Formats: sequence, C-alpha cells, structure tokens
Amino acid sequence: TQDKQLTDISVGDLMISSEKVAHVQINNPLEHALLVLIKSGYSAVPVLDGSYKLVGTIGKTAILNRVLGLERIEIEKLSDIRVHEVMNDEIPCLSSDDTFMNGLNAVINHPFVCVADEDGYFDGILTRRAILKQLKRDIYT
Amino acid sequence: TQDKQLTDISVGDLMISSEKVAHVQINNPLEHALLVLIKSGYSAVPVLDGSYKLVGTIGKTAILNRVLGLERIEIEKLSDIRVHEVMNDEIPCLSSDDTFMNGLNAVINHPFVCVADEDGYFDGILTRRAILKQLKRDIYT
Ligand SMILES: Nc1ncnc2c1ncn2[C@@H]1O[C@@H]2COP(=O)(O)O[C@H]3[C@@H](O)[C@H](n4cnc5c(N)ncnc54)O[C@@H]3COP(=O)(O)O[C@H]2[C@H]1O
Ligand SMILES: Nc1ncnc2c1ncn2[C@@H]1O[C@@H]2COP(=O)(O)O[C@H]3[C@@H](O)[C@H](n4cnc5c(N)ncnc54)O[C@@H]3COP(=O)(O)O[C@H]2[C@H]1O
Repeated sequence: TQDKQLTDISVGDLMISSEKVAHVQINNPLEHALLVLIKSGYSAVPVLDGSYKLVGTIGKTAILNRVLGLERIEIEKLSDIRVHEVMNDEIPCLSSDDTFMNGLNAVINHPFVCVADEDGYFDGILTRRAILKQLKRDIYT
Repeated sequence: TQDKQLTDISVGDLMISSEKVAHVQINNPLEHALLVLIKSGYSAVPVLDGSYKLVGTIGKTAILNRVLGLERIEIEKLSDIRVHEVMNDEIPCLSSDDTFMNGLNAVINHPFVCVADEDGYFDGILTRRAILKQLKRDIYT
C-alpha cells in the first residue's frame, strides 16, 4: 500500500486479519472478558458466536459499569453475568472490498470497526491507526 | 477550519481545550481515578499536579493491572494506591502552535496527545477524531 492511490486501497488491504485479533465468545462470563481486556491492554474487542460470526463488541467501560454498585465496585458479580448481557450489538460493520473512504468515514467515530463477509463471518478489524498511517503516506508522496 | 489548507491549521485550532477535558490529580487514590474513567467512559485521561501542570496520563488498563492478583482482582486495594504510582509519565506532548502534520504524526500511535505551554501548564488534548475529521474535509474539498 506504499505507492497506491487512496482510491485503489480497499479495507481488506489495511485491516488486521481475524487470527491476529483478540476476541471473546458470546457466552463467556464477564470475568473472562475483563481478563482478556486487561492482559491484551485493549479498550474493547469483538464478540463472536460459536460459529465465528460477528455479534458485537465489548469494552472495559461497559463491564465495569455493570458491576458498579452504590457503595463500591461489586467485582464478585463478574462470574455470574455473561458477555451477551453487556455487549454492544449495534455496531457498524465493513466488508473487505469496501473503499478507503468508507473505512475513513467509519473510524471517525469509532477506534476500530469490524469487518465481516456477506454471511456475517468475522474477517478482521480496521483500526484508526491503519487509516492514519496510510493518510500520512498519502500526504508525503 | 472548514476552508483552511492543512498547512494553515495549528494544533490549537483542533484541540479540546482544558476546561472540557476530564482529568485527575497526581495524589488522588486509584479508586477516584477509576470512577472518573468509568463515569466519563474514557479509556485514559491526563494527570495534573496541584498547580495545573501536566505530569502524565492514566488509563483503565494500568489501574486494573495494578490490582490484578493471582486468584482475583483485588479491588479493595484501589483506595491504598495513588495515581502517581501507576500513571504513565513518559508521554508525548504538543504545543498549541504546532503544525497539523506534527499533530497527525503524534496521534498515529496514541488515541490522544496532551497539549501544554512552554511552562508545562495544561492547555488541552488533541484527539485522533479531530485529526480524522479534518483529513476527511481536506479530501472532499
Ligand atoms: N499492544 C499494543 N501495541 C501497540 N500499540 C497499541 C497496543 N495496544 C494499543 N495500542 C495503541 O493504542 C491505541 C488504542 O488502543 P485501544 O486498546 O484503546 O483501542 C484498540 C483496540 O480496542 C482495538 N484493537 C487494535 N488491535 C487489536 C487486536 N489485535 N485485537 C483486538 N482488538 C484490537 O482497536 C482499537 C484501535 O486500535 P489502534 O491500533 O488504532 O490504536 C491503538 C494503538 O495505537
Ligand atoms: N463521551 C463520548 N461522546 C462521544 N464519543 C465518544 C465519547 N467517549 C468516547 N467517544 C468516542 O470513542 C473514541 C475513543 O474514546 P476513548 O475513551 O477510548 O479515548 C479517548 C479518551 O481517552 C480521550 N478523550 C477524548 N475526549 C476527552 C475529554 N473530553 N476528556 C478527557 N479525555 C478525553 O481521548 C481519546 C480519543 O478521543 P477521540 O474523540 O479521538 O475518540 C473517541 C470518540 O470517537
């Protein structure tokens, strides 16, 4: 993607492919999801179902909000609640043959946007960093 | 910044000014910092000292990592540890008269970058969203 014009670059050229993306499963307990988010350092990750279809995203804020009591953070509740009870299931989604401009528009309001195929199987994520790096190359050449 | 060329735009034109930025103080207990991060929804915020000088940033991952024990998350420890024990004090910093390109370069690897004056007083933050929105305007005009 070094010498390509922005108009020749697709979302698939810039995305992080699914095998390199940390994710959780829809039926995991919140405790597991929070540990994945702490160990990886990511703010949020995709949620997949048992057949590897994309169903939403989940982040640290939503998990902590769910166990925030009046007096304290009720951390022991994390093992009783499942990912699907807290995840965000209204998320934007791209396809790998979408244009660079569609990708840029999608990440303006989201740190990353998931990529899935026409049957809903998870392909990867497009991040703001990938878009910004490509834009920098485009301005300097 | 609608019709300006990128070369005419400064970091000061795009930054969120300090009074609109959630922040914590260097001597706050971690419990307070985590509540600010949960309530605001932000992944990380700037850390200021008593005289409103910028000293670092702190995020949810660093706080949770600090209380992550072998068996469980030891949430009760949050009230015994202070922000300065966990914060990241090696952060990039911009000045409000820096160029747009300097701002773009800074946010490639950071979701936001703090802006401070030559004496170190906090002026605000430059976010990836602000840079992306301006780049979109530049491509369409
Ligand atoms: N382990 C690491 N090594 C180097 N840099 C790191 C890093 N973790 C985070 N960063 C930097 O911090 C930015 C924000 O990360 P955050 O976790 O909030 O937000 C991330 C995270 O929620 C998600 N993400 C990125 N890579 C991921 C992956 N491999 N698996 C799952 N989620 C990922 O996409 C968001 C945007 O990512 P983006 O790269 O644009 O932006 C990243 C990247 O610039
Ligand atoms: N309350 C809200 N309303 C609307 N959209 C929201 C939002 N909270 C987060 N977002 C969206 O999510 C992105 C990532 O937020 P995050 O908290 O991980 O990462 C944020 C946060 O750590 C920090 N930040 C942004 N605004 C802040 C503020 N007013 N005070 C303190 N920190 C702020 O800068 C990072 C990048 O911000 P950016 O705007 O580029 O990107 C934001 C924005 O697009």
